[in-house]
Amino acid sequence: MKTIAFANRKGGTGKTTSAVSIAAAIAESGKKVVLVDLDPQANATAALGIERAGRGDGSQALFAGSASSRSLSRRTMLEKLAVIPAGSDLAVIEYGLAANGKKWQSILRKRMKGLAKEYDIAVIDCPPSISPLSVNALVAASGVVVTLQCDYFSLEGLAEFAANIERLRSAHNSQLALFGLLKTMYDARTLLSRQVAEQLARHFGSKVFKTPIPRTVRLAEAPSHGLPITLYAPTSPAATAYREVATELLRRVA
Amino acid sequence: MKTIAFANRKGGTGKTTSAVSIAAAIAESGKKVVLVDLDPQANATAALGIERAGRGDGSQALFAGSASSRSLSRRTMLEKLAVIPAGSDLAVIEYGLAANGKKWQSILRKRMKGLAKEYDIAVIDCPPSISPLSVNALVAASGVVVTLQCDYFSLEGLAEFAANIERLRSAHNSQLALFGLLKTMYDARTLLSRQVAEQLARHFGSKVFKTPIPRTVRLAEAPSHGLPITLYAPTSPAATAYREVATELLRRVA
Ligand SMILES: Nc1ncnc2c1ncn2[C@@H]1O[C@H](COP(=O)(O)OP(=O)(O)OP(=O)(O)O)[C@@H](O)[C@H]1O
Ligand SMILES: Nc1ncnc2c1ncn2[C@@H]1O[C@H](COP(=O)(O)OP(=O)(O)OP(=O)(O)O)[C@@H](O)[C@H]1O
Ligand SMILES: [Mg+2]
Ligand SMILES: [Mg+2]
Repeated sequence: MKTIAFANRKGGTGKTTSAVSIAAAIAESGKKVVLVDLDPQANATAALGIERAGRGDGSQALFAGSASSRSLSRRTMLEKLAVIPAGSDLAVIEYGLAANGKKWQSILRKRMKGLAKEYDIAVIDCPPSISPLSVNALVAASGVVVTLQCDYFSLEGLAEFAANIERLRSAHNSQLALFGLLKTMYDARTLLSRQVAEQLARHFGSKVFKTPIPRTVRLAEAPSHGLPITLYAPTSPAATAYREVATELLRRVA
Repeated sequence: MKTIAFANRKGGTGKTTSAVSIAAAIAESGKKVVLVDLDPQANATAALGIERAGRGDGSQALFAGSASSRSLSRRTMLEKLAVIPAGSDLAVIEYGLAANGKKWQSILRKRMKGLAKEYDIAVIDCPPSISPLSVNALVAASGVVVTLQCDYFSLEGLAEFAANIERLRSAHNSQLALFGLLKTMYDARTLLSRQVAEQLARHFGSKVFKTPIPRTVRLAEAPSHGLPITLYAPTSPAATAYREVATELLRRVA
C-alpha cells in the first residue's frame, strides 16, 4: 500500500478538493483506496456525503488507539473508495498530541499498518498550519502532494515548506518522497498566475504536475451534493483535469 | 484602544488580506493602528513590505515576555500604521503555548496592554486551524471579524465557529463581540455564491457587512509589491470595498 499525503500549511490551497477528487479518480480506475480525513473541519468527510465521526470513532480513534483502522473505515458511493472520517474530537487530539512522549510523530504510521492488507492506496487529507496531525501524516506517508494556488503567498511559503519536509525526512521518515506540486484554482487569464507558474517550473521542474486544475464553480458545488467531481460532473474540465493528475500521480507513486 | 481579531479556522478565507487592507484604510482615515501578525506564515508582515521577525523579535517575543510590545512595533509606509511582525519562531511558541499553565489563553491580552497608550486600534491577523495563537487573539480582542468565501465548506464551518466563540466568551473574555461576517473573494456571477450569501443573510442578518469584497487579481498582486490595496490600486473596486467595510467596522467597534 502506498500512502499519499495532501499537505500545505497555507490555507485554502485545494488540499481537500484534490484529496477527494484524486482518491475518487484512482478508485474509479480500479484500485482500492482509503481516504483518511485528518482535518477536524471534516471537509473531506462531508465532501463524500459521510457523517462526521462521533466520540470513539473516526480518525481520532486511530490516534487514541481505541479501535482498529479497519473497523473505522466507512463505505462511499464508489465501490472501491472507503473513508476514515474526521470529527471534532480530532481537535482535542491535536492539542495533546505533541505531549505524547518521544515517538508522537509516528503514531499514525503505526496505526495505519492494518490498512495495508485491504487497500492499494491510502490518501490523507491534512489540515492547514503546522499541525501535529500534518506531521503525523508526513511521517506515515510514502510521499506528499503539495497543492497550491498560483499567487504570491504560496510561492513565499514553498521554500520553508520544502525545508520542513527535508527535516522530517531526516528525523523520522527517510522514505518520504515529494510526489509533486499541484497547481489548483488556476486562472490562466491573469498575469500573476502565469508568472507564478513560471517560477514553479523554474525551481521545481518536472515535480510540477503537467495539468493545472482550473478554477471552476463545479468544484465548489460538488461537496454540497456529497459527490466527488468525477460523479458530479464527469465530463467537466475539472473532472478531466483531476483524472489526468491521478494518472500522472500513480506513475510517480509506483 | 479597541482590538479587532480577524479569524476563521478555515484556510484561505481572506483573513490576512482583510486585516492588512482594513488596517491600512483605518490608518489612512486618521486613527493610529497597530497590526499584530500572529501567523507563523508571516503573510501580513510580507504584505506590508516588512522583514520577518528574527529570534527574540516580533510577536513571538510578545508571548515569551522577553520584550515590551512598544519596542517590537515597526513602522510602515503609512504614517499611522505600525506592525508587530511574525517570524518562524512563532511556530515553536504555538506548539508549547497550551502547556503554559492555567492562564495560557490570556498571555497575549496581558502583553498587549502596553499598546493602549499609543494606538487607537489594534488589528490581529490569525492563522488558520484552532491554533492556541488564535485562542489568545480572541481572548485579547474587543471583537472578531470572521472572513469567509461564499462556498459550501465555509457555511458548514460557521455554526461550529460561532459555538467556539461563545465558549471563549463565557470562559475567558466576556466582552468578546462578533463585529461581523465579511464576504471575501465574492463572485456575484455564480449561483453558489448568491445562495450562500442568502443563507448568511438569513442566519446572521445585520452582522453581515453590507459590502462584499470582490474577487480581483489586484488583491492577489498587492502583497507582491509590499503594498496594501489602498496604496497599490487606490481607485480600484477592491480598495473602495475595503474602505467601505473599514468605515462600517469602525461604527460597530465604537
Ligand atoms: N479549482 C477550484 N475551483 C473553484 N473552487 C475551488 C477549486 N478548488 C477548491 N475550490 C473551493 O475552494 C475552497 C477551498 O478549497 P479546499 O477546501 O479544497 O482547500 P484546503 O486547502 O483543503 O483548505 P484548508 O486549508 O481549510 O484545509 C473550497 O470551498 C473549495 O470547494
Ligand atoms: N478578493 C480577492 N481576490 C483575489 N484574490 C484574493 C482576494 N482576497 C485574497 N486573495 C488572495 O487569496 C489568497 C488567500 O487569501 P489570504 O491569504 O488573505 O487568506 P487567509 O485566510 O489569510 O489564508 P490563511 O488561512 O492561510 O491564513 C492570497 O493569495 C490572497 O492574495
Ligand atoms: Mg481542507
Ligand atoms: Mg492568513
